[in-house]
Amino acid sequence: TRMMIAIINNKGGTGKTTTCVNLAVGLAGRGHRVLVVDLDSQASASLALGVQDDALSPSICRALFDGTPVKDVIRSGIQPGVDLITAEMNLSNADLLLAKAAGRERRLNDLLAPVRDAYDYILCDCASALSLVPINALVAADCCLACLTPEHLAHEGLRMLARAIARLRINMGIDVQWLGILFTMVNPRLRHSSSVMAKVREDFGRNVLTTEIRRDVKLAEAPFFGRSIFHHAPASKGAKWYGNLVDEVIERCRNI
Amino acid sequence: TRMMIAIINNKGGTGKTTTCVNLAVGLAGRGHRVLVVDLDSQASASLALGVQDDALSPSICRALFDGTPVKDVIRSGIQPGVDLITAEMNLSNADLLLAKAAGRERRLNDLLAPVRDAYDYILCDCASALSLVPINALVAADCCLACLTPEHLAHEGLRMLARAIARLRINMGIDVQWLGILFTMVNPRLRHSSSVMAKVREDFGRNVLTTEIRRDVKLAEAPFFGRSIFHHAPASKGAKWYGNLVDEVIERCRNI
Ligand SMILES: Nc1ncnc2c1ncn2[C@@H]1O[C@H](COP(=O)(O)OP(=O)(O)OP(=O)(O)O)[C@@H](O)[C@H]1O
Ligand SMILES: Nc1ncnc2c1ncn2[C@@H]1O[C@H](COP(=O)(O)OP(=O)(O)OP(=O)(O)O)[C@@H](O)[C@H]1O
Ligand SMILES: [Mg+2]
Ligand SMILES: [Mg+2]
Repeated sequence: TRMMIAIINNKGGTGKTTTCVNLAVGLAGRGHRVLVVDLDSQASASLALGVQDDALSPSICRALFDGTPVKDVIRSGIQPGVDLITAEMNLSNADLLLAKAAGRERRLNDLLAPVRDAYDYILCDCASALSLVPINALVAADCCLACLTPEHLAHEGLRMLARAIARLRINMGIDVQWLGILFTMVNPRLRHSSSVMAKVREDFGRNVLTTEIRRDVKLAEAPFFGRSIFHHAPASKGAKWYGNLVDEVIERCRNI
Repeated sequence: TRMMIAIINNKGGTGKTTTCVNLAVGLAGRGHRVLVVDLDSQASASLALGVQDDALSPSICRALFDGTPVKDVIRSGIQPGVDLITAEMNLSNADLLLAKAAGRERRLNDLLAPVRDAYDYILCDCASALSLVPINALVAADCCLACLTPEHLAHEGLRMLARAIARLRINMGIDVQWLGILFTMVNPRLRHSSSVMAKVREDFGRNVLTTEIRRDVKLAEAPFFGRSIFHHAPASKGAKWYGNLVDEVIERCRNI
């Protein structure tokens, strides 16, 4: 399989970065070659993978804005089997800096083209928005994984997201598929989370992953150590659930 | 006191809307006249205050984009003592729609000028970004309240936010003060939250509020019922903490 996955949700704080980091390390742990592309100006994925906050440059910005070839900004082996292109603050100016550029929604796609075959999985950690950079990720990606915390309005937010993606498919002629919808930070004691999840399952059918990631404080601790959950707390529930995610993602990617 | 408060953080999911809704209802419960201005295209504050998702129009968009006077979009008594200007999806186009408008950062300020004296507190619920609409909120507001979840990188994110506000003060000649920094969704079992909070307190001194809002599932449930915590679960810890916040905000606003 060779698959580029955009990890998305326009709602903030829904476990996208946590999923990106742990899925990447988990896939590499199964022997796959993985590239993480950090597309959030906050650089949370880069920092969670152990990069120091004064070492984020050179980042994806050099390639997107200055024309540096992408291979010159790839950092090899940030974790075993995981390469990384970092993000940095300047990425938040993308909409302005690329406003006049021709083919500005295809920039990332064109940049990554020469290196795509070097990886089994390319994971893009997106910011919580539907601006030019996340659009670039959806144009470049083969499939998208939406991270959803089953709280009030999560279902409505997902439907808006799905509609926005459908419009993009038409406007940009892209063919990004659903890898699926992943429930994250599930709190079983939140009375309504099961009814939110049931409504989403009813609406999106088999696009909803079987794996559910529940709250586990270990998942919130791991970034402090610049480690994945598999390294930080291999015996934890969080590690078990993200292990299940790795299996399910591998399986689903075979059938996309 | 007469105070307009922008509730901010460029990081997503840090309890801004939960704080806006509960602070608004809490202040009204002390006899103050309160206006909530929903400035997030996701309209979470409007929905959490009981507005149906097919009844979000007319919203702040009519005033910002179409020149409708703001008094025509104010909904009175959405909760006792609380008026509301809703948001809607179209607000996410603000940067594009107002790109060429003169004085585009002062639009909200100018719109709210005629109604400012009718309220003791005006609370603006901002999206997690530093784009044109949140900038409008900071230009219009007397003070800002940053909501911070003490997780990895929260301190770094806050320093970036503080620098961005400092630049705005210089560039826009505004004088927005710190109401303060509020710790939200504090999870005492997260090993590092106390060290993150200690670093923030050391850095920001008395700008950090004494009140801490910890995790309480009741706070996540209340939006499902379109109610504040004071109505949904008046005996809960969440209600007690937000009650403390109301007291502390009233006190601090006297001294700004
Ligand atoms: N299953 C979980 N259990 C406990 N904490 C979690 C879990 N998943 C994520 N977190 C924590 O919740 C916070 C938000 O998660 P994360 O940063 O992954 O979300 P995000 O969607 O990438 O946010 P943003 O929209 O800001 O990019 C982080 O502090 C993270 O460590
Ligand atoms: N103290 C708390 N305890 C438990 N759940 C909370 C608490 N505060 C907020 N929540 C829940 O966490 C989620 C995120 O909170 P909220 O929507 O207030 O954040 P936000 O900063 O406004 O997010 P956004 O960046 O998307 O606007 C919501 O489901 C909310 O109900
Ligand atoms: Mg993230
Ligand atoms: Mg909000």
